[in-house]
Amino acid sequence: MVRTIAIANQKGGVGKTTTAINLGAALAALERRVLLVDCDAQGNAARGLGIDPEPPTLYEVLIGEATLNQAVRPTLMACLEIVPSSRTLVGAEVEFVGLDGWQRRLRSALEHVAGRYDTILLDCPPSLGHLTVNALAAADGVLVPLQCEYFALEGIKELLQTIQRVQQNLNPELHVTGILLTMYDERTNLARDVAREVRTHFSGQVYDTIVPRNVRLAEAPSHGLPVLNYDIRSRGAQAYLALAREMLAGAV
Amino acid sequence: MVRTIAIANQKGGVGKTTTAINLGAALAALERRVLLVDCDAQGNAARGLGIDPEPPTLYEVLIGEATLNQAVRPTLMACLEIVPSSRTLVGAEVEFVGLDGWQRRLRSALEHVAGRYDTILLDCPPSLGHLTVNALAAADGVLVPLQCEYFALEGIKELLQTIQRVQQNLNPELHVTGILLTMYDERTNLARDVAREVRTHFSGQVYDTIVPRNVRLAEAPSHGLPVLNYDIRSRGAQAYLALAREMLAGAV
Ligand SMILES: Nc1ncnc2c1ncn2[C@@H]1O[C@H](COP(=O)(O)OP(=O)(O)OP(=O)(O)O)[C@@H](O)[C@H]1O
Ligand SMILES: Nc1ncnc2c1ncn2[C@@H]1O[C@H](COP(=O)(O)OP(=O)(O)OP(=O)(O)O)[C@@H](O)[C@H]1O
Ligand SMILES: [Mg+2]
Ligand SMILES: [Mg+2]
Repeated sequence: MVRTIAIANQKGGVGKTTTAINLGAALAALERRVLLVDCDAQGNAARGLGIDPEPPTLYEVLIGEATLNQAVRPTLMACLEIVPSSRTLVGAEVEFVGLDGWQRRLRSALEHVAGRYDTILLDCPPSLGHLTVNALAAADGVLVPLQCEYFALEGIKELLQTIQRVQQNLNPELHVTGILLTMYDERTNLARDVAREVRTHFSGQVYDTIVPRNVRLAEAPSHGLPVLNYDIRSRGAQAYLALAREMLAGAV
Repeated sequence: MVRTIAIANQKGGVGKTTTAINLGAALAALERRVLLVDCDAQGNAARGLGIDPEPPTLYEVLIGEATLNQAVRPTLMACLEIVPSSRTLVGAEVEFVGLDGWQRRLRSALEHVAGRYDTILLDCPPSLGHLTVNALAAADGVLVPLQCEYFALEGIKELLQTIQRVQQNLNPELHVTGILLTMYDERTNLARDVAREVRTHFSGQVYDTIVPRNVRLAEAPSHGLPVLNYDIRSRGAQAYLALAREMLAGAV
């Protein structure tokens, strides 16, 4: 039974793509078959794995010019495959709005390949627009990366409201699988204060695993590698392996 | 003669809002009359100054329900005023597309108040959608905050292409006032490598001032204060004062 997880937060730069790539690689290292779908026109998920976003990409799939199968690419890891995206995806936001059932286009496209994977990860753009709604409609759960800083914390309320709206109108199964604290710098009071506030407000919904601020995570994509392949001993790699194990062990 | 500067980069979390608030405050401290317009539905520019985004906000201005004058709010600093925004702004993206001249709505709204300010700063969302296009059509120049990391560097090409398209179709005066290196951590090779690459590729277009990674910049908005008011001696405050002086001294 495949589990589809959207990695979403409209706040920019909180570690969505870094989590999509490295959680995907960690699950693949633990022999789960993983598909990573880049739902962001920036195309950073594919770029971070050194994959050129030549068509067919997610854009061609959403407008019906290619099947999802045709857009799937292998990566350097046996159990990790990816559907890339590119700037053309911005066009889909405009083109398919208003078409009947546009919110479920991604969901129906994924149904054709569901049997081949244990986990499907959807990397969302920094917005609550149509592409994120498509991803939330297609997902079973939402993993919310949360940078331990003020603006990121303030934005959580609006994200949870959007998730609730999608639950009510499009996808009653949708739930938050967990909030992941990212870029945690234990030397600062700010990180400690925000982490404490999040665990109080959202008790029971925050992953035990915390991803520390670790420059290896920022260096790895420039080599086209997940951090596991770039520097397995780094705190960043260890954190995403721990997260993968926590997710496999728990109900999430 | 007012100068309107859009602070834009579709990459999320690179310091757009932090630059809008703190450059605005630094220019105000140097006795320039500054208007800060929040063009991002996240509403972080107002939030970082402790201002509640009650209507009328930018949304009411763009759909014609309020004048810009009615939406302008004072801040704690004499020479700094702000037009807040909120989640309703997402509605404007959908509502005014297709209306005649929708790309110039912000530009014509700003014309009514231009005489009262020396500088108008437009804080853009992490996207190249309609709100960013409105801001680029309204601006004389674009300041591009660039985090010294791989994904941010890769996204520059697409941003410059968008700026060129707006130049050709909507606003021939538009030019890049400069690229601002942000969150620079001199301890990492990554920051040094990216900074060197940017200065080579975009020689002559990069500000001398570099904004270091400085936790005071991340703490200040939780107190509703620009960093100048929160901790004037901090490296973050000194960097934005230096940037303000560099901008006033140069042609930019
Ligand atoms: N734990 C971490 N420690 C250090 N750097 C990190 C960490 N996580 C992510 N980064 C770096 O921070 C930047 C932002 O991360 P990333 O691009 O993954 O965020 P995002 O939420 O996907 O951004 P966007 O909103 O633009 O999609 C990137 O340069 C990334 O390499
Ligand atoms: N130089 C810096 N040093 C340390 N922290 C910083 C610095 N600049 C910004 N920050 C913090 O990093 C985070 C991202 O910055 P900010 O929100 O200003 O970026 P943005 O580009 O406006 O993001 P978005 O794409 O979501 O609009 C914020 O929590 C901010 O407080
Ligand atoms: Mg991303
Ligand atoms: Mg911002």
